[in-house]
Amino acid sequence: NIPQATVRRLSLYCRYLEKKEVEGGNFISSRELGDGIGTNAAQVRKDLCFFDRFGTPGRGYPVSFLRRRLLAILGIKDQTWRVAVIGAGKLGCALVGYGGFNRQGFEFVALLDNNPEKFGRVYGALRVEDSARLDEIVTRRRVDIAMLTVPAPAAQGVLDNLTAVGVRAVLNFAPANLDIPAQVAVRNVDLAVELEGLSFFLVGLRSR
Amino acid sequence: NIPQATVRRLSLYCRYLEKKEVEGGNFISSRELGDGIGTNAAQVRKDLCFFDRFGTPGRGYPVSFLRRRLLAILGIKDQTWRVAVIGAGKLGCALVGYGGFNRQGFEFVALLDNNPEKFGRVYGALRVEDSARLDEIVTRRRVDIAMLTVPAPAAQGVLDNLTAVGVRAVLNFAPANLDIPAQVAVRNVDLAVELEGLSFFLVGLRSR
Ligand SMILES: NC(=O)c1ccc[n+]([C@@H]2O[C@H](COP(=O)([O-])OP(=O)(O)OC[C@H]3O[C@@H](n4cnc5c(N)ncnc54)[C@H](O)[C@@H]3O)[C@@H](O)[C@H]2O)c1
Ligand SMILES: NC(=O)c1ccc[n+]([C@@H]2O[C@H](COP(=O)([O-])OP(=O)(O)OC[C@H]3O[C@@H](n4cnc5c(N)ncnc54)[C@H](O)[C@@H]3O)[C@@H](O)[C@H]2O)c1
Repeated sequence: NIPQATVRRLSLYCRYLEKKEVEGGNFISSRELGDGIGTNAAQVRKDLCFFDRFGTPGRGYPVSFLRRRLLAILGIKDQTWRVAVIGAGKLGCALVGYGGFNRQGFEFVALLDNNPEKFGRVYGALRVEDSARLDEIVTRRRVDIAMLTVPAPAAQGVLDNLTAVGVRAVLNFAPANLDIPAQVAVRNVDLAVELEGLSFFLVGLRSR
Repeated sequence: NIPQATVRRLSLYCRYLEKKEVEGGNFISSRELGDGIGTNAAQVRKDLCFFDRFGTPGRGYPVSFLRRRLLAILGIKDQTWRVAVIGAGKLGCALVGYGGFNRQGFEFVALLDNNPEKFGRVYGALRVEDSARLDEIVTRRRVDIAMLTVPAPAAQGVLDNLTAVGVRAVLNFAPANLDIPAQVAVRNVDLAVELEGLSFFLVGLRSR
């Protein structure tokens, strides 16, 4: 079983390797890769050992080869995942408009809401549709992943509907403790964690 | 110099310890704390060693005491940070409406935009104001942190304005490679990383 934190670091290694590739780098040491994402050489070696022996002692890791292998491990090399957003509010509509998802192989195929006033509105390439049609839309458009951008009280009900129609992976933004069925992965986003990295920095600045 | 990844884990430890406190736990082992956030016992000990010797061998860490110390280290124990959001679009307005920030000690004090059509609109407790008044607003309201939710081409210009008026910590959502002045911390958010954790899970599900 691979720790979630390791998987997250694979994403960060990919981004750093992409930068390195653009700069024309051929090999990279575990020390540089570790420093590049805010961890250390030992953690890099430990993470990569879960998957394969990628480097050559003394030379380091081949940049392009490693990046392609990590993209494949993350499931985003030459593969597209179909994403439905449930909750066409401010956050949901901002997410469908963000180009960063497409670049990594995530394509939005549905934007659903339960408020009839929103039906038919267009955001990016999507038109808001009725979440009552979830079952038919998930099946017909082969949805792989759902994003939950509904108010907290609605989140559990929506999650139950999604797992009932076969969706196995959910990115949850609603601040609710969800009951997660077996065989389903739910990742909770809490952007306050990002701000705490900044308050930590400011405390350090003040005490100097 | 503390790695960013360690600081991020402190936030996750705090959230897990909070849950444990609610359940009535008095002590916790580094193994349980590690498992709880998707890492391991050795990483927990290594992270906490940067700050102090918190545990007692054989008994583990005192839950409430450790949580309070970590909140203080993160700068969010009995302390409020004043946040300005630049870019009153879909994302910016969704962020000011999210209660999770307040709970952790981050208070929104300004919501700025450069589009006159938006001035005066109310979101949560804030009224959209003209970003041309950034200098006066940052000073008068003692802004500590700024969130950048403007389109990518505008991000560098806004960052330069912010650092010129003394803001030292920025949470950036715009997909732009920013030139960051010394003594300023910029954290970039890329929600695609969260989706990649889910594609990794789905690849695993398919290969079983
Ligand atoms: N995790 C974070 O860091 C973070 C940041 C910002 C917002 N949020 C959260 O994201 C969620 C959305 O925020 P927002 O600002 O977009 O809110 P919003 O009110 O603008 O949008 C919510 C939308 O969900 C729809 N909805 C409600 N119940 C539904 C249901 N059962 N099925 C389908 N659609 C339903 C509403 O009609 C509305 O359009 C909230 O839970 C908020 O707390 C989280
Ligand atoms: N990092 C992520 O995961 C993620 C997710 C979603 C969106 N985004 C990004 O967040 C940003 C905002 O997205 P959105 O959907 O809210 O866009 P939006 O177009 O709805 O909002 C942008 C707002 O910025 C304002 N603005 C433009 N230039 C400005 C300037 N110089 N000073 C002040 N205000 C200015 C506009 O008037 C508008 O109100 C975009 O860069 C988008 O790519 C990132």
